[in-house]
Amino acid sequence: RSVKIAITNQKGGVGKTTTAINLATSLAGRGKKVLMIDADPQGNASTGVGIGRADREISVHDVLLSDATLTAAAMSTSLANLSVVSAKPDLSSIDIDLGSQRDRFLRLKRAIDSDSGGDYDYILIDCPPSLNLLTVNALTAADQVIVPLQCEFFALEGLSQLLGSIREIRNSVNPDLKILGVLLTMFDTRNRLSDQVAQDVRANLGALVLKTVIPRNVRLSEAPSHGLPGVIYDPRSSGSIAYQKLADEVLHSTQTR
Amino acid sequence: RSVKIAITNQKGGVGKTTTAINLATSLAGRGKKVLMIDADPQGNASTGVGIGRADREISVHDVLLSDATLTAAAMSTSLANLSVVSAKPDLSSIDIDLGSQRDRFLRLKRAIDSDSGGDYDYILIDCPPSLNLLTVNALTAADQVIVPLQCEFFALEGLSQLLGSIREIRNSVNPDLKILGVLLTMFDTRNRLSDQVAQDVRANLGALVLKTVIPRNVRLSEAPSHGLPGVIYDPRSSGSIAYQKLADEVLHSTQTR
Ligand SMILES: Nc1ncnc2c1ncn2[C@@H]1O[C@H](COP(=O)(O)OP(=O)(O)OP(=O)(O)O)[C@@H](O)[C@H]1O
Ligand SMILES: Nc1ncnc2c1ncn2[C@@H]1O[C@H](COP(=O)(O)OP(=O)(O)OP(=O)(O)O)[C@@H](O)[C@H]1O
Ligand SMILES: [Mg+2]
Ligand SMILES: [Mg+2]
Repeated sequence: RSVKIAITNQKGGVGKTTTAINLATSLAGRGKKVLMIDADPQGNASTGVGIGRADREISVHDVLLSDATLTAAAMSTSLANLSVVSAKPDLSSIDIDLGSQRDRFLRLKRAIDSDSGGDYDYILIDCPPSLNLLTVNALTAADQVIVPLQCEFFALEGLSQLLGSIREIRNSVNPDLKILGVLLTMFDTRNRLSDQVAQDVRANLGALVLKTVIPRNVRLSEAPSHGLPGVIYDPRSSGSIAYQKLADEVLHSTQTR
Repeated sequence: RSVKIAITNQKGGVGKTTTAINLATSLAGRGKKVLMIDADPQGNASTGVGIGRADREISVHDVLLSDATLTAAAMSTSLANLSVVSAKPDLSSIDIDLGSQRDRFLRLKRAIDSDSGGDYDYILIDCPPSLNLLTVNALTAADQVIVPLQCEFFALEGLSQLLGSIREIRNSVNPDLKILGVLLTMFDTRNRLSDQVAQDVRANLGALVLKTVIPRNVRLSEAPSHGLPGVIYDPRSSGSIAYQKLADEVLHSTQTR
């Protein structure tokens, strides 16, 4: 009954965490019950919504490895309607911990599907910058994918490999997996490189590119140092307005299915 | 006889590849014989020095998995004194390919140490955004580490974990591993967040922070779309001048040892 969205791109620093935090918060602000799962050992998504390192008791690592339920791991935040399953650095050893267990790619899906406690409208999963076990778990558990794409040349390089991996997951473990869209991020109106990349991506991917474009906006990068999502820290900034629009676009695209 | 430098940070998008490319090119421009090893499946470092996807025959994957020598894998570039061992997307399956082979962390070190062909003054290794098998191979093979650190709040989060991992490698497989320095990147004089992060890092790490600071400079991000390093594409840009300075600082710090 929940819409499960993985936010992923193996290219680093493209705005995955910033998208997860601000989209989750904007959806929660529209009255939707949201769970954000931080599947990155760096734990930036947990920090970005104000969950301190010391408060992270039951984490994603416990859900994947020792069958802690999602309900047990979910923590409420200072934001109404938003809960988080946090990440700790121990998550970086998950590949070794799960070793070659046959169901190691299905752990997150099992945890989400077997948990009746939450009744969430949306579950967002923030992924690490890699096509590893954690990202595969997220793509197997999700029914939609958002691919943040920084408007820079290097970011284009990995896109076809990522779309290929998504296709492989769809053809094997998760036939329902759809691409909700490619989200252009850190679009800088002052430099023509952003325009070139945006035109290039639209020419190649057409309607897969979401209408909403996130501008480069320093208020978004200042917000985490205050433990707040950008859309709360400075709701009238250009970055926040864009993420609110993204929430509307996601609501429209997922509610009408 | 070569100085072997790993360029690593598990945080994504902090300027690892841009540093590898521009430092390698600047050192080569000063008459040093340089080999850059692209240990990231995205292959951005290979692209950034103009090596097309189709030209990448023997890659890092072959060196790690099937004992291809470094000499066989090294390709010359259009830049004098600079050779590259390129990366292809097949590298992303290296964890699975090497499985639980006992020496899987030593493969790159063995390949570098056993190769008498190159006689390089400097070997630079560009790492992926993760503390995985590839990064551990690079940290085991290297004798120095440069940690690019983006002047943003999230980038600070992962620093202590990374420094911890480097210490672990030094205490186990590579006692000679030293931190050459933490390099502040994408420093934006227009916003105070950069200053705050820089002050914070200097207060915590003191002399570990390199004197050279790389400014945010759009010419550096435009260069890869022309298949050229920034220091060649626009040598007088603020980013290029900073990387030339970095080369001087690295020469000074590694030659006088
Ligand atoms: N639209 C934006 N404008 C300005 N800064 C941004 C924007 N989006 C993200 N940032 C900043 O850029 C950096 C990278 O963003 P973020 O950490 O969200 O990317 P990521 O893809 O999650 O990175 P990683 O690959 O390490 O997980 C962060 O410091 C963030 O605050
Ligand atoms: N000083 C700079 N000023 C402006 N843009 C920069 C600078 N350094 C790097 N960039 C751009 O920022 C993006 C991220 O840099 P880069 O790809 O080098 O980081 P990385 O750490 O190698 O990323 P990954 O974690 O994906 O390997 C690239 O598009 C690059 O062109
Ligand atoms: Mg992130
Ligand atoms: Mg890189």
